[in-house]
Amino acid sequence: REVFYEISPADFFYRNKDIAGFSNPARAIYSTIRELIENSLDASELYGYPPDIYVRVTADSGLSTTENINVYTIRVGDNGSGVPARHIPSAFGQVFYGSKYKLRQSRGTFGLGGTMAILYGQITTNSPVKVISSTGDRAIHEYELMIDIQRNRPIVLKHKSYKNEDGWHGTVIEVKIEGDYPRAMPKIIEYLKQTAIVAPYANLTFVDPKGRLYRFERVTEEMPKPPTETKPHPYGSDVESIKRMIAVTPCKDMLSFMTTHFHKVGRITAEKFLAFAGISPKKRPKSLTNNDIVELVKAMKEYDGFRSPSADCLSPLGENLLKAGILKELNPEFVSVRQRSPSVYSGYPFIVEVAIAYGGGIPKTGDILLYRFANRIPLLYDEASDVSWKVVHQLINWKHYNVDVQTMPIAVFTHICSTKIPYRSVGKEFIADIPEIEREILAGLRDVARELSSYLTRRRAIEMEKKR
Amino acid sequence: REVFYEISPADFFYRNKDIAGFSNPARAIYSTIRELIENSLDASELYGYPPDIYVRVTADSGLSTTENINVYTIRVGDNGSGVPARHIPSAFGQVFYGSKYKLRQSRGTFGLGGTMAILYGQITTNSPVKVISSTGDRAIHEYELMIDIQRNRPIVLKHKSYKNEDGWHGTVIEVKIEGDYPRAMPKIIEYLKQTAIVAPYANLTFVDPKGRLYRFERVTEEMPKPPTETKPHPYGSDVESIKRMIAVTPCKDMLSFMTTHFHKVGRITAEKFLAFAGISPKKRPKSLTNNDIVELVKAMKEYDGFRSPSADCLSPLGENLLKAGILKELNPEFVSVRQRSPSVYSGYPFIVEVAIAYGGGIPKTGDILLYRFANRIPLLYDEASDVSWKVVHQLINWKHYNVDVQTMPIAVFTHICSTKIPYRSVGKEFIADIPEIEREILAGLRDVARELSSYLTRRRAIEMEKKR
Ligand SMILES: Nc1ncnc2c1ncn2[C@@H]1O[C@H](COP(=O)(O)OP(=O)(O)OP(=O)(O)O)[C@@H](O)[C@H]1O
Ligand SMILES: Nc1ncnc2c1ncn2[C@@H]1O[C@H](COP(=O)(O)OP(=O)(O)OP(=O)(O)O)[C@@H](O)[C@H]1O
Ligand SMILES: [Mg+2]
Ligand SMILES: [Mg+2]
Repeated sequence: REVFYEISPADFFYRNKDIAGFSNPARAIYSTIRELIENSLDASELYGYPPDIYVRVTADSGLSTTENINVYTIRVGDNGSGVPARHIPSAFGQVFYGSKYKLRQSRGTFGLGGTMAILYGQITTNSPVKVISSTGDRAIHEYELMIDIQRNRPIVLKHKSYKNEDGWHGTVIEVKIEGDYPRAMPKIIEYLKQTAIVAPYANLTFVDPKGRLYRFERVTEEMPKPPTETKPHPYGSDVESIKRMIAVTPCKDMLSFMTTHFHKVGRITAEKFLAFAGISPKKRPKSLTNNDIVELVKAMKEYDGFRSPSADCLSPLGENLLKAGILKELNPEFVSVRQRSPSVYSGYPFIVEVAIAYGGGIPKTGDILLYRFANRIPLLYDEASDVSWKVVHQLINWKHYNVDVQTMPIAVFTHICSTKIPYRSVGKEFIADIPEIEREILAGLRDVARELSSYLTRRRAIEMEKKR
Repeated sequence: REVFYEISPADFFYRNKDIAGFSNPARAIYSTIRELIENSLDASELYGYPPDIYVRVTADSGLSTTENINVYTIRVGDNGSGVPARHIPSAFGQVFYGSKYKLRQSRGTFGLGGTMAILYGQITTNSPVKVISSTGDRAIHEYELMIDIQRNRPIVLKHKSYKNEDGWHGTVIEVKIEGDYPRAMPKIIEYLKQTAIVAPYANLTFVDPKGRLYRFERVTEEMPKPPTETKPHPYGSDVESIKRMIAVTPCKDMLSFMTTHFHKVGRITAEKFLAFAGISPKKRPKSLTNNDIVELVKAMKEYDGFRSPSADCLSPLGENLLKAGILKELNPEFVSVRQRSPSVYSGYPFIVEVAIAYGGGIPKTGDILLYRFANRIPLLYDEASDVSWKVVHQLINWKHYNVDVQTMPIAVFTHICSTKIPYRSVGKEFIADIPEIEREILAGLRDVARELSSYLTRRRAIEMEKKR
């Protein structure tokens, strides 16, 4: 007879680490570093602190099983918001625990990444993670933690607190993992370079196992406006989300329910919508039956009178920043950037920003060099499964723009920011080809391709002139 | 200040349904049908019952929000093992609950698929799922369930039991979901056709919303030998798995610990290994310190005296079955199949089976038609991210085999069976390019490509002859 088990979320990702992006020692050290850096960047940006992030990788000698696969200590420190002491054990020692389960643009979204790095370290080296953090209040807390994987609970091995003399705020994480640094190095350095492109207000310091220092200095103190939390939009609703709103609502009638819980639904819109849905504005939300809720959700999807979600809550790169970052890192002969006006999919607002660059420091690779970003995270793997790749390779006819993909040095950049990025995997490496997003990337790339086309035409004319 | 939450696994997949393969109504109806069919096939094969599986999709009228997107009732019935009554609510109403968390080849592996279909149905239609099941004992149980998503617990709305007059065993699931059947139809029919290729001992009956009957009759009563559970292999061990073994072991000394808990480790191998690892065979397992465990795991990875895992526990298709299935479904002019001898990755045994087919009923598409299977599941999406696609398009030089990919009608088949398939996503659509697996697919395809090459050469020679 079959035996039935339940397993915890930590156990699930322990058994399926490839699904979380920890498939082998090289990929694991890359994923560990990126997950921790993304946590640090979120923690600084959300509070408007220009980020100072320090990453150090040291090889533990005497423990290598082969030449490259070795135990590495990875230490990441930031000057971000810090983690309140009572949340530190669960934030790092429990899967599906975090502060990013809200409708706000941030790199983190699953409540899994940092914990996964710690889990991977634990199962490969059996070492606890050290977390030092303060929110700037009177104490700095230092924890030594492990994860009870079968119960998905943190195990606190040590907890000390110190007086915070200077009002320091930030977090330092130190984890030991089995990794393959030499193999992962090109991707790690590339990740840092690309992060510097889209976060030029950040100081990134990286010290590798040989003691070499890589420094990406900030080129501006000016921080982008922090993203803000937004309310859900009616188009993104389903039966479960409405039920949850009703369960917690203080509203006594459907009219205030609509104007209170939803984004950009004012009194007039609410009255018109409720009339369309055949629901009395005076009806008490908690009196809706299950059938009423199904009808309400259907009406929300069909009613075309709702205003589009505003993208004011988003924090795009901006054309200047993107252009400056590309010029600084790649030094091209030509670059054109375009920020599309805000759009929406399934009730989530999003903004697409694209750029195309030609010549100068861009290498000739026989194909278009594609740089992809989502909520300011560089995506370095699985490009062939990403919506941007599909647009660049299947939907744009480059010949139409006088671009010979095989002989010209061309780089394309796409950045999507949203309150919800439709990642296709928890490893956050590629994005689903949602029709609205695909349309925006295509339209944006056509614009900048047209500019490149004019530039190439002028350039050829000038060269013709010179020859005479 | 940041607010911290924990969310349940059901809540996680509710918020991230694209990650589970339920990204839009067309994909959702496909995923629902495949997850339920895979559950039914597992339930029959594990007990050696020739599967009789019945799938019916009906459109609920009057509830459509657009032309195609509609509420559909999906009913899947099988003659499998059934689910014991006390486990029915959790098996279907709880994420990460199931009977497949063991080292045995099966389609199911995550404890998520069936529950995800039910969750998706609930959030789009607010309808409960109906489950009727019996293990062949005296009672047939009928449940009406919903999922408490925030707590990841089943909600039993109704439970009746009937006398099981005929000793029936099997399961019937009826779920209502919002789907887009017309758009999904080609993939659904293709999925059924490909399932018939690799499970020719199964009767599959499908009735579509228009009442059309698709019937895939079994062509043999002969069932493949059921896969068996195997013990873990030392090469697949890590600190966590060793700790769990030690926690539950009845063994009083390390010698019996090694021979009891591991696959193919006999007394002599155990003694030699323990000597290599510097651990006394008499040492009590429960007396090992954390450091001892780390050293033990390292020694297990380094010791080369362990016998390779046996693949006796696996249940491959077999060359005859694969050939027969291809001939029946595609009627090619030429087909060559090859079953590679067993191999292993990370301690998991696996067998690769490949085939190449040419001409006859195979359409000319300007490219190689790639059919991918894993543990007898057809994989229909994301082929460009799959290890088989990489081998077919990047690692094999087809010209070398006289194959002109653009003008010849060629189909390639790959099947991998293992106690653990390295899926890259919980949607089970593509497989990681694990080096050992990549090597086996490449070697297998080279073999069959060579046979096709000889065939094409002979064929051309014959045509030359005829011209004279
Ligand atoms: N360096 C840091 N500074 C401040 N808070 C942090 C830091 N690192 C982690 N946290 C907190 O711990 C929580 C859990 O982090 P974790 O990386 O596991 O998940 P996440 O960032 O929420 O989502 P994701 O899985 O997408 O990364 C975060 O939500 C955040 O509140
Ligand atoms: N038709 C069925 N007959 C017998 N048992 C079933 C059937 N459907 C589901 N089950 C039981 O319910 C459990 C949970 O099913 P579910 O599809 O959610 O997960 P799974 O099949 O274990 O893994 P996966 O997520 O990979 O499909 C199964 O492990 C199995 O024990
Ligand atoms: Mg994170
Ligand atoms: Mg299943």
